[in-house]
Amino acid sequence: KVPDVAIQRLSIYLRALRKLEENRILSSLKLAELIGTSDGQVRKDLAYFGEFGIPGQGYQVKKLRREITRILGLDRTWKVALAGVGKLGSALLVYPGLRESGFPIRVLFDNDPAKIGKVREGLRIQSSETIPQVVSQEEIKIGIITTPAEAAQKVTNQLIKGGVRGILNFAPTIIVHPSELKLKNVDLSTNLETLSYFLK
Amino acid sequence: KVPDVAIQRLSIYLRALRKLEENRILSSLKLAELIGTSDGQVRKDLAYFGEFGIPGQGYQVKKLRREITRILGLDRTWKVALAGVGKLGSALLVYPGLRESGFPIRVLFDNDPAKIGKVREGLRIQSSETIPQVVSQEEIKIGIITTPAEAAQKVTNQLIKGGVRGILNFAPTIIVHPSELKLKNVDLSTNLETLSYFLK
Ligand SMILES: NC(=O)c1ccc[n+]([C@@H]2O[C@H](COP(=O)([O-])OP(=O)(O)OC[C@H]3O[C@@H](n4cnc5c(N)ncnc54)[C@H](O)[C@@H]3O)[C@@H](O)[C@H]2O)c1
Ligand SMILES: NC(=O)c1ccc[n+]([C@@H]2O[C@H](COP(=O)([O-])OP(=O)(O)OC[C@H]3O[C@@H](n4cnc5c(N)ncnc54)[C@H](O)[C@@H]3O)[C@@H](O)[C@H]2O)c1
Repeated sequence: KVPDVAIQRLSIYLRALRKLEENRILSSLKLAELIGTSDGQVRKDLAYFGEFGIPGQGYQVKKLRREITRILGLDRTWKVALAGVGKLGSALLVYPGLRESGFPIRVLFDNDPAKIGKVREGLRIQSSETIPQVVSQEEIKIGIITTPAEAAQKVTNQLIKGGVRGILNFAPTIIVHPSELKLKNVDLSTNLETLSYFLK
Repeated sequence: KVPDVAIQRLSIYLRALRKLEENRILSSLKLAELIGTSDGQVRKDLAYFGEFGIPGQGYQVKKLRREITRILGLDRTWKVALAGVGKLGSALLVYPGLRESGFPIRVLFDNDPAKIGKVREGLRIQSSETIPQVVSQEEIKIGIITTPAEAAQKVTNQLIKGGVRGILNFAPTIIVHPSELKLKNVDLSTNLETLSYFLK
């Protein structure tokens, strides 16, 4: 089983490779320098996924980029559903980085009657009661949760019911979910508390 | 050396403990159930930091809460500097969760002349050229970076010069830093690309 951190590093390698000249041949040492890790770590990470370089020479940038794009499933677009169109949800909605990396937000949900029916960035906010039907019709596989913590579990269950298989959760709470669902938590407090642990 | 993930779990245990009755005695199994992990994982995590429970009985909630608060350095307030008062920075600025968990934002920096001097949430936006002096005067040890990617390295260097020792970086870029600085990246694209890896 590949550790999550190796998959995350793959995404960082890809970002570095995208800035380089396509036809260049790159050594694992050079790639390691670009992202601030070691030569051995690069080779170990890539070895999880197959044989890529020409032994003794290195990797062709274009080829390695194509391979990592395929491995990360980025050779297609993943439509995203966002639940909770509040301050954080609205910042994510207008963030160009999502669409640019192939994760365009395509459906919006909220449970505030004052917001349902309003249009934001060309999308009509729908009632979160309709999450299962709408995500299933739109064949959406990824959800982002930016609701208050107490609503996150219910919204997760609704997304799963509609066929969503991956969730990025910003609400600071533990979500119970079946193992088939891949859940990533982005937890501001936990990140800050890890910092204070080291600084104390 | 304690793995980062164990420290992050400690912060999640603390959040669960805060919701419980203080004088309760809790078994590691019960604590594990609350956060969706295993009994063995709870004991292994806590063992990194010392002896806490009464063997055969469990942990007293009040005592364990106090211990974890001390271990994470949360028995004090950590003033935070925020650089880049744009869409994401502004959402973080009004987010009550930061102040509530003991990380109040106390200084704001930006390099946009139209923003410098403006007041947001009672704080005057200062020029990012003054970062080293201001964070040093205010004895700020934690910085949050919500600038564009191309400004993040420069801002990091300015924060380090002012004595900041921990940084939470939201800009999607690799930051080169001395090992004494503790840096946590919150990278939306990497999180989403980890999801697409599993869903493909
Ligand atoms: N704002 C930040 O900077 C920030 C930072 C870190 C984490 N968070 C977390 O992100 C979440 C959102 O924060 P915010 O500041 O945007 O809050 P907010 O109150 O501005 O927005 C929350 C939105 O969720 C909606 N909502 C509530 N229940 C819902 C449901 N069942 N289905 C769909 N929508 C529902 C609300 O109507 C509202 O529009 C919170 O859990 C918060 O702890 C926020
Ligand atoms: N908006 C989001 O939802 C989101 C999500 C994930 C990541 N990010 C990342 O967070 C960062 C901020 O995104 P945003 O959407 O808020 O962008 P934004 O353009 O709205 O805000 C950026 C702010 O940084 C300021 N700035 C530029 N150079 C600076 C410097 N040297 N010192 C201090 N301030 C400086 C700008 O004047 C502006 O106010 C970006 O790196 C972005 O990739 C944003």
